Amino acid sequence: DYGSSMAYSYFYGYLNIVLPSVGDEKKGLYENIKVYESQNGVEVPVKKLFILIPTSLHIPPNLEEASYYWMESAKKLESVVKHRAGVVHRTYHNSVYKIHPRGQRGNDSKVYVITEGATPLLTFYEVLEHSDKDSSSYKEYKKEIAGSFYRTLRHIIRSKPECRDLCELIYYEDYDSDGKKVNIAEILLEKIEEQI
Amino acid sequence: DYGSSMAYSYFYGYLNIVLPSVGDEKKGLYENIKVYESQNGVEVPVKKLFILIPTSLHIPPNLEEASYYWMESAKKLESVVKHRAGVVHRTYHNSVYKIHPRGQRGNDSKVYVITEGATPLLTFYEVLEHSDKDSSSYKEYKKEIAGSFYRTLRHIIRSKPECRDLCELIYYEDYDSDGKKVNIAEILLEKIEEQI
Ligand SMILES: Nc1nc(=O)c2ncn([C@@H]3O[C@@H]4COP(=O)(O)O[C@H]5[C@@H](O)[C@H](n6cnc7c(N)ncnc76)O[C@@H]5COP(=O)(O)O[C@@H]3[C@@H]4O)c2[nH]1
Repeated sequence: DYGSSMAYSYFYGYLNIVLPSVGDEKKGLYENIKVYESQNGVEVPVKKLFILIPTSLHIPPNLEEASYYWMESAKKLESVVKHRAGVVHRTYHNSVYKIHPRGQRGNDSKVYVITEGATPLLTFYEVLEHSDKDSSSYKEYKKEIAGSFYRTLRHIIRSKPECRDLCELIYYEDYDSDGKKVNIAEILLEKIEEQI
Repeated sequence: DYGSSMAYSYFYGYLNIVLPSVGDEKKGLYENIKVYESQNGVEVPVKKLFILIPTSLHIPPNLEEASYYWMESAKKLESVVKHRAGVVHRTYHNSVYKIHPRGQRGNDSKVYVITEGATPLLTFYEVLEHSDKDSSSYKEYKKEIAGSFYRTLRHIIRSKPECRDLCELIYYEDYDSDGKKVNIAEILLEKIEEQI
């Protein structure tokens, strides 16, 4: 099923490349974050990649837009460079965001986090958009795909000792029970709170 | 089916991002190649991306290894930078290779080509390798996946006027009828000959 096969390709084609340290010159995520903290004089309280999995499958290009602008993109982590399938020096990098709690800027309480959306879901969303079918009939289907992607990815990650403490999956509904669009910055702050 | 869904995701998540020019500052592949030619004083006779689709699904990290070293990686094309699903400034680039016909270096006959393997197939190959099944029982299955990926991708590209003249799919068996590993440089040279 699509959700499940996307989870395998996301793990082997990406997470397995950016997360683990493998005992050679390539830094894993944890070490990459430590270097970032010291080079930029900041603190990243939870040294993991938070992966956003919305039931709508839609993730905006910049997460600022999904956070009522509580989030602001910061300088990125160092890229991982690796030859892959004939693309020489292919680069992979994770984004760093600052969260301004309650949207308040100009104070010292900003929280740094390494986070991004699960890109295969956005790509699949675009594939559905381009198929000539009525995209509202896909609402339930999209939620099933998101769910199966989430469960499969969670299963894969739990079975990989070198990756499981380096990422956190956030599976969420885009709209709350009052029909208001959720603020992913609030969700991330809660997750971070739980872990510090 | 897997081959077909991989082709849709490869098109919408990658080819549709790197190939077309869209009338804004982002250069499409054709313009990117023209800029490369003038900046490096070289000629790229066929201004397309050649995508390699082997029935084994296995593509080495650097294509030099699949060409009896007739091919040598050259400086890459300029990257396409685009925010995507929360990864800010995600980069995509195509690799340029020089082909030394008959493996002979030190003469003027090298041929420049933009080429790479179809990455989702390699990722899928790795997924199969990690599943605890006997990977030899997958040989026929892999060929079916490669075939369905090829046919679906060919169908998608033919329906996209802004992409179809910018890439060429090369679907091939890794070993010839004598059991000798094919030389992808020879295959590429033949394809280039046909078009100039
Ligand atoms: N040759 C090549 N160069 C690229 O830059 C590239 N980017 C994507 N692709 C292929 O296109 C298709 C769609 O990509 P998507 O982003 O939805 O999924 C990607 C994406 O969710 C994640 N991923 C891979 N590279 C990155 C990256 N640099 N940043 C974030 N996520 C990434 O892992 C999935 C599988 O990647 P690949 O298995 O390398 O092949 C992809 C895929 O088949 C590429 N292929």
